[in-house]
Amino acid sequence: MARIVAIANQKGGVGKTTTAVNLGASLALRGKKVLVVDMDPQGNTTSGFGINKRTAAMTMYEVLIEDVPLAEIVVPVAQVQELSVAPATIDLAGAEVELVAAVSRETRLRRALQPVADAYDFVFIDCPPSLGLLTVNALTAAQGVLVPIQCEYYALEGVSQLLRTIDMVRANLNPDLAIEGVLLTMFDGRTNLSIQVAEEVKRFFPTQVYRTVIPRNVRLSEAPSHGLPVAIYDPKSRGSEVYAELAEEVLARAGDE
Amino acid sequence: MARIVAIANQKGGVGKTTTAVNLGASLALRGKKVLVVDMDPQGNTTSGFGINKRTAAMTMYEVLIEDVPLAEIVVPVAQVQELSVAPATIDLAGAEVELVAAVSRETRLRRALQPVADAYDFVFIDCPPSLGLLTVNALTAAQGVLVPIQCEYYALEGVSQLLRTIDMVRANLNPDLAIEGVLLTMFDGRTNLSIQVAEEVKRFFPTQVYRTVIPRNVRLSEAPSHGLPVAIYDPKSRGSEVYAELAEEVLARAGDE
Ligand SMILES: Nc1ncnc2c1ncn2[C@@H]1O[C@H](COP(=O)(O)OP(=O)(O)OP(=O)(O)O)[C@@H](O)[C@H]1O
Ligand SMILES: Nc1ncnc2c1ncn2[C@@H]1O[C@H](COP(=O)(O)OP(=O)(O)OP(=O)(O)O)[C@@H](O)[C@H]1O
Ligand SMILES: [Mg+2]
Ligand SMILES: [Mg+2]
Repeated sequence: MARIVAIANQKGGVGKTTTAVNLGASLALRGKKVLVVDMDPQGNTTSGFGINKRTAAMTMYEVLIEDVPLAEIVVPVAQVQELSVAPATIDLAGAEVELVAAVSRETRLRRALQPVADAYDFVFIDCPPSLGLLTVNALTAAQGVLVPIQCEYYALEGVSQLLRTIDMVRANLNPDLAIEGVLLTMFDGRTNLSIQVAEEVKRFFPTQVYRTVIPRNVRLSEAPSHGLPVAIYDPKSRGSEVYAELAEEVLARAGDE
Repeated sequence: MARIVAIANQKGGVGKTTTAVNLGASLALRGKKVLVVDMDPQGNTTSGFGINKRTAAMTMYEVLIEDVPLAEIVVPVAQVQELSVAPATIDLAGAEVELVAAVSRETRLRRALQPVADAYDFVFIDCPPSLGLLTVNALTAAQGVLVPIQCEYYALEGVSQLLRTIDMVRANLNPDLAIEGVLLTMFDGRTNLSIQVAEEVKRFFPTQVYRTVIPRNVRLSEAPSHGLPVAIYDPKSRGSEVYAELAEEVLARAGDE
């Protein structure tokens, strides 16, 4: 049975997509079967893997609203064996509104994943920067939540809101939901701010912060313009190394090497 | 009559709040009367001005849902004369859901601003990273949209979605809505990526990109942890200088020096 992990934080620009793409790719390069589900209407994960949104016939919108089986929209990622993506386009923004009045609106993604999950070792769900129905669907479908936190002041503010939402989902929709881990991102050791925020996050989550800290690394922001995970775009870069380290740590936590 | 400007981009972490806080403060320091409205449930603008969200009795939630007059929630910013803020807390996230079924749900903010707008020269509205009802309210209330665009690949992707939403609002809700300007943010001249993205944005918006480009500057990310705009936190910093330059440019475009 796959480990289903939602990558969520309503604060914008903290590295959710970058983590979904690069952690997914690093685990696939280690032989794990990985599916990444794009639940953000911006579709950054979809283009981060080089998939042309204009040619994608069916996407997550059709899965959530028209009950198209997830298996029918999954696309393999050309450059990385064992890695697939369930793409999203702007149409998904419509789903957020249409779901409000729909029956069992919070469990659509969970039901869509059930028939396919066993085909994978890991399923990662990239969430949009909000706590609306798309993110609630992801939290309801997942067993764990990976929370990227940028080492910046504003990023600290949103954490308690996110935890309240996780608690609400656990109490009403998904009793198994747990924090998979907290990932410090865009860490810049030269600034006091980064160091202070990292310390504060470690105090707040004493056991859940990954040892692997993602530094600011320009290769990570260049890779998406080539439609490639950083491990393929520039395997020797710090960005590639550190997501490989994170993959090892995620495997170790899952009791698997 | 105030110039009402929404600061919007659904891509997360591009500098919307940083621009609302620092452009607002820079204009107020030049003697303009400025109101900044926080329409993001994260409340980063509210805390960026040092306002304690736990003690704020009434906020934007009460204005939009309970018709409390905006004047009753406006709070002066202690360190900058002529600068006030309409605060937001996480309660505002509830408004997004409650507005869906409400009467004239898109024009609540416009009607709330009408009685107070004449007291100011500029009103800036900080938007959340989404194109939902809170952002639509801001676009319906505004005459112009200031679009911060981070000099990163993913930030380019969302621009056409944002323009489509602006067109939709102009066609159905607010015929006067125009692009106030496009602001390049977090520019790092040492990377090709920044230079390429900036060139592309200038090609896409030949006449609307501000000459002032905001560089990456650590003082800008430190200032919020002190609850101060950068012009007060570190007036000699590059971050402070560049938002002062932007204020001059905004005034020149408004035909006013
Ligand atoms: N460690 C890093 N070093 C340098 N740049 C990074 C790093 N991580 C992410 N980025 C860049 O920062 C920007 C924000 O990251 P990303 O888009 O992954 O965040 P997000 O949380 O998914 O944003 P959103 O909230 O809009 O979905 C992107 O342009 C990305 O390329
Ligand atoms: N020019 C800059 N140089 C360095 N850091 C910056 C700059 N502009 C913004 N920041 C920092 O980058 C982060 C993102 O900026 P900000 O929060 O203003 O973006 P936003 O678009 O309002 O995000 P959201 O989409 O979550 O509302 C913040 O931590 C901020 O302090
Ligand atoms: Mg993203
Ligand atoms: Mg913001």
